[in-house]
Amino acid sequence: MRTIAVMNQKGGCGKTTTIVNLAGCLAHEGHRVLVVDMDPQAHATLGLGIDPEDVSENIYEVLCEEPGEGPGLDEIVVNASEHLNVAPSGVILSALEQKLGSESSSGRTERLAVAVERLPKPYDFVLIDCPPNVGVLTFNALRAAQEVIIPLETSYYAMHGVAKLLETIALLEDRLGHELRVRLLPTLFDGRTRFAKRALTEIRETYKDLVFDTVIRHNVRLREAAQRGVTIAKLDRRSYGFVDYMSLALEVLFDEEQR
Amino acid sequence: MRTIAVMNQKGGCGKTTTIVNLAGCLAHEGHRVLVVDMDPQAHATLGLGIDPEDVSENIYEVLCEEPGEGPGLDEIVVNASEHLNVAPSGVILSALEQKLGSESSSGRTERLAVAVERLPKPYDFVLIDCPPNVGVLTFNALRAAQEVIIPLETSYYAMHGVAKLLETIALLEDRLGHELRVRLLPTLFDGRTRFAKRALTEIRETYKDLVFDTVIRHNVRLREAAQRGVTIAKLDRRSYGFVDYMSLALEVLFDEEQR
Ligand SMILES: Nc1ncnc2c1ncn2[C@@H]1O[C@H](COP(=O)(O)OP(=O)(O)OP(=O)(O)O)[C@@H](O)[C@H]1O
Ligand SMILES: Nc1ncnc2c1ncn2[C@@H]1O[C@H](COP(=O)(O)OP(=O)(O)OP(=O)(O)O)[C@@H](O)[C@H]1O
Ligand SMILES: [Mg+2]
Ligand SMILES: [Mg+2]
Repeated sequence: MRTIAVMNQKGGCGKTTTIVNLAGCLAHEGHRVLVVDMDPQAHATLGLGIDPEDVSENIYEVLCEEPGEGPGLDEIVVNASEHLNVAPSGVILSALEQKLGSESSSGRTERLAVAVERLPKPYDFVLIDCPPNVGVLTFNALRAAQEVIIPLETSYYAMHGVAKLLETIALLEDRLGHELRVRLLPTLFDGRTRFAKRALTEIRETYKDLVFDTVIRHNVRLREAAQRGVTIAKLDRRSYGFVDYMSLALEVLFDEEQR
Repeated sequence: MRTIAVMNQKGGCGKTTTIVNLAGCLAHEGHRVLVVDMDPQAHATLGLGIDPEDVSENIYEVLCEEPGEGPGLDEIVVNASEHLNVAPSGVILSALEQKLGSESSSGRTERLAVAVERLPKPYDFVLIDCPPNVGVLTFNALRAAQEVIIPLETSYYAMHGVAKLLETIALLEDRLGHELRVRLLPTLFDGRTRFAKRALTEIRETYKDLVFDTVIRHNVRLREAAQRGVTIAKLDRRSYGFVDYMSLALEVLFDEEQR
């Protein structure tokens, strides 16, 4: 089982779109996937067709108690489609940020890691969506993961923050005592503008083999899929969105063989 | 003096781009503007051509002490261009979230409001940029402001969260005891797609006169301006970006006469 966190403090860079559609493409290829939604906005939950208000228990119940006291991760899971389950989130999750934030206990950033370890059902992939900040929820995701995908929009603000983000992750690795395999994924790429092409060249020159070969192009079908609560693999397998996220899925799968 | 907060928990919807370019257009028309950057990412600071690492004191020093103990807002201000000053931010500001978050003092969300009241220099507008979450920093901005602009990207995830956001602001108004004039600004609009046109129609039908007449179109010149650290008013007054943000500035100015 591989656990991958998708995070970036920069808002709107395609974290949720990457989680939902990478999950969709891996499941389409027959791999069993669990999406864990650690964002109180619950957009990954919504993007997989589940209304957060309809869910009786969500990830908050699993994480707000000491391990073993609340429900297990598998007890709150909802099926989204074939081979694809979701541990849903909700607005209440932002209360966890305050609750765990003020506790001094060292275990406050390990709650999700322990919950993922205790999962009885064998998944091939656990994909964790993060909110656009670096707080207790994102630290829980990074502790539970062995790999990190940082979606990086080809824009000045997004590119400016990456160096500092990589520093934050490296500091965390020292404290965690475990390696995190970090890679950058260019997203929302609009190949028609020189601006975006120049930005992509700069990203590849600066971060070299930290960057995926795959580039996610701007594609309106990805927005339509989100609105219908389905992955791009279900909505339209002739769209750029599907081609790009399938290419990412294959790169992630191929990467395993290199390990 | 009018104080306007630009906020939305949804990431990447154009908060910083709106702050920088609305400020640029108001200053271009001769109004004296102060931009207050309440986002630890410091993108509004960067977008106005100031490197956060070069600044000796930023908004953190003003807010981390009780009012009157640290420097005043006017003491940390940096000039960006004619009629346009910035109270810069930096990474350290995220420490304020923890520091004020754990204090029980009732004044912890009033620090910015008090600092703005004490400003000696007469500004016509104070524009406050917010991070993509609803925490202590955003509450400080809402307490200091009388008006709120919510940038709303024409997309499913962005539109889903707005109703809850308006609820959060209404609850805050009760606790604050002061009215907040809230308006929605459609941003990143790509008129070429039916998807965006349908979304815009839905926004206008649902939120009626809460929505500005102005729609900010997707325009690569706005990204180029951000990269050069200048406002669109300085970079290109023939671009859609300038036309749209100037239209917003005039709508904001005209609105004053209606008050
Ligand atoms: N490749 C793409 N093509 C077109 N639209 C996209 C693409 N990727 C994402 N989007 C759209 O851009 C917006 C931002 O994407 P998304 O919500 O996935 O980002 P995020 O990083 O998860 O945001 P947040 O910081 O709020 O969590 C959404 O409206 C989404 O539908
Ligand atoms: N009208 C527009 N046309 C083209 N690009 C835009 C437009 N508005 C914003 N952008 C770009 O989209 C990205 C997101 O915008 P911006 O950073 O202003 O959003 P934000 O809400 O401040 O993000 P965050 O949630 O991280 O604070 C930036 O790269 C910006 O340059
Ligand atoms: Mg998201
Ligand atoms: Mg911003």
